[in-house]
Amino acid sequence: QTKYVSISNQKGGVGKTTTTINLATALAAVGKRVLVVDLDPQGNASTGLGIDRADRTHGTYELLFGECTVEEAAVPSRVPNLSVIPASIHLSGAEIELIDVKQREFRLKEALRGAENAFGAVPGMSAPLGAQDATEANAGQNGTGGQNQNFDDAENGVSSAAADLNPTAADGKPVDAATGGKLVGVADNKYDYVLFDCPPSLNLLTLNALIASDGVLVPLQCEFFALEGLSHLVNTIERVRGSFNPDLELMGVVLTMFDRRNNLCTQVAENVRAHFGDKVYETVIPRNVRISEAPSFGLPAIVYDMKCSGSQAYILLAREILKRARVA
Amino acid sequence: QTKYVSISNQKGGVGKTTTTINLATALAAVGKRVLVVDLDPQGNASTGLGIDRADRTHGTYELLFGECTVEEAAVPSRVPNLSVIPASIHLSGAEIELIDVKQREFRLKEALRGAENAFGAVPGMSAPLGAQDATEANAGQNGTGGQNQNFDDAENGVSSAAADLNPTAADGKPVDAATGGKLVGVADNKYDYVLFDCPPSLNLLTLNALIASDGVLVPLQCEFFALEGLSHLVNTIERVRGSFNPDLELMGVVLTMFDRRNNLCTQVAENVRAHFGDKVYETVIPRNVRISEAPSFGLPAIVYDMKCSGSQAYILLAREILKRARVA
Ligand SMILES: Nc1ncnc2c1ncn2[C@@H]1O[C@H](COP(=O)(O)OP(=O)(O)OP(=O)(O)O)[C@@H](O)[C@H]1O
Ligand SMILES: Nc1ncnc2c1ncn2[C@@H]1O[C@H](COP(=O)(O)OP(=O)(O)OP(=O)(O)O)[C@@H](O)[C@H]1O
Ligand SMILES: [Mg+2]
Ligand SMILES: [Mg+2]
Repeated sequence: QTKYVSISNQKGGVGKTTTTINLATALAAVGKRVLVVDLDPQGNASTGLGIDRADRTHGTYELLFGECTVEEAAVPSRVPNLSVIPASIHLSGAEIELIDVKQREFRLKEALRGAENAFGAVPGMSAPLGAQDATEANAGQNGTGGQNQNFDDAENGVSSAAADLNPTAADGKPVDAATGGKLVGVADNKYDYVLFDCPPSLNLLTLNALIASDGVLVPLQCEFFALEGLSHLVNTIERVRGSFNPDLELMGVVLTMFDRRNNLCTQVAENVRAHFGDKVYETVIPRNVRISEAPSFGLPAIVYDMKCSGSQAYILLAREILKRARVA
Repeated sequence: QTKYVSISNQKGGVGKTTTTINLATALAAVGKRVLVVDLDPQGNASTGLGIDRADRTHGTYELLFGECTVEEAAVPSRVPNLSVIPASIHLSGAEIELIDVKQREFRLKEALRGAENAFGAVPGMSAPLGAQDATEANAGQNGTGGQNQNFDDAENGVSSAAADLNPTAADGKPVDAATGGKLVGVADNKYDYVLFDCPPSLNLLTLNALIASDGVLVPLQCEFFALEGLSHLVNTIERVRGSFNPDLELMGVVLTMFDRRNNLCTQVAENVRAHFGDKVYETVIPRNVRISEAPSFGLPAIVYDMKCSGSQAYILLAREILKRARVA
């Protein structure tokens, strides 16, 4: 079962992209199939994973607007088992352009997890052929139990009706009856982990990621301003869980750029552990200049300098996350 | 003449708020009357200047929606000559709420610089009484020359018609004929400098600041990802100058969190100076832990520890900015 994780914090510069890149690499290194989705118009995750600007024509923006499938958008990185759906500057216009699109908060979930998984039966949106079976299997998993039966009947009704109607594009691929765009493939069961690198704000792109996710990983710089924003982020996660995505949980908080010589860092770390208990990972990422050098070579720090303290910390973090997942 | 400056960079965590707070304090310390406008829903600038949460009920959000005047929103800080228009969490909803408001990009300029200065004659929006004379005087300054004459006639027509219509609120203050909100006062000639602390994105709030500004000051962290976003920011400034605000200029780039022991820092600094020449301030802000400690006491670093290297650098930066302004 694919695990979808948002790496999010509206405070800027706390290590979201660095955590996404290096955690993804460490998970891929132990054989997990990983997809990174770059939701930040700055495209730092795409750059840090070595994706050329020329290879970003089908990326997150196009995926959100149904202009390409997951397969077409996912670009292999230099790291085996790790692919990226890159971000281009078009993404900075997505928020405004999505304003009058129906179900605009669910676009990402729908694109990655299939229309029927995003918000049940959506009139006019046909499920990818063969996905009906998956829906039956998932019925119990969504946690809504009996109510799902009605959904499934309606869903099957919609799907079979739409299947007759289903136009095919010139290349023979089925297209989405509602938008006429390419019928998006799904990421389910193709990847073990899908990581969303979120922009530094709680906007529609971040909301799309939170709705598509099972968990949120929060990188937290050990500084006063970063601490100030944490309660607002946690409130937002609660609200998303309440009205859009009942499965969403706070997976954990990872302390980043930690400098043990600095009193403020130690104070902030103690404060966070006091409030969040074991939601704070034991692994702490130290401030380490090799980490900030790696992106200029288009390499994750783990590849650029595996032995440095920063890389070792991200490897330990991956191990801690996998251990917690097994126990859960 | 009041100088309006946006402190902006869509890259997160590069020192925008820290630069706004400390530059404002240094300018206030030499007798300039300064207003800081906090445009970031995180409200870091408000916190860093010691504004209690309870004192943020009339702030930037209310100003944008015409619910209060500049005088009502501006709160004195602990620093003499320095006031703040604080940010509350409501601001995170402003972007979506402003979507269908006419001239939504000009709301801030209008609120601070008066309706007639924002975008000439706006049907239904009455100029504050007595401002007509200022419009005559400004006619030549807007650089549009002859065309302004027509504007002025239309403007005067609108103003005098609106003046008769002008309803007054219960407290006798004139209200805005279009929105029925309080007629906003203006910041012109009440302050020498107005500094906008922008959020880490190029959204509608930042756009409002860029349109209300005469110049943009860009804090730049000497890291690879920060460098990557610079060209996009510069393009955005050009576009705003082209279609909304012909006076907008790139005032300068200030290198922040500089660590001379770190090769990457030195490389990025050389790269930026090679591209931007003397647009890069000579003053460089060093990484200095006292700077990051100050906000937890609600004090600017300059007040918290005047002698530390970070504070001294911000004092030098203020001096360099004032010197450049005199020469210009
Ligand atoms: N542990 C670390 N040690 C040293 N430098 C680091 C570390 N983690 C991140 N950095 C550097 O700090 C800067 C900010 O990190 P990063 O860009 O990952 O944060 P972010 O939260 O993604 O920022 P944004 O809010 O702009 O998306 C980058 O230049 C990065 O290289
Ligand atoms: N010169 C410096 N030396 C040490 N720490 C600094 C320095 N300048 C800023 N900081 C710290 O770095 C962090 C980021 O700075 P700041 O919050 O001012 O950046 P920002 O660009 O406003 O961030 P955001 O994008 O979230 O608005 C803060 O915790 C701040 O205290
Ligand atoms: Mg990032
Ligand atoms: Mg800030």
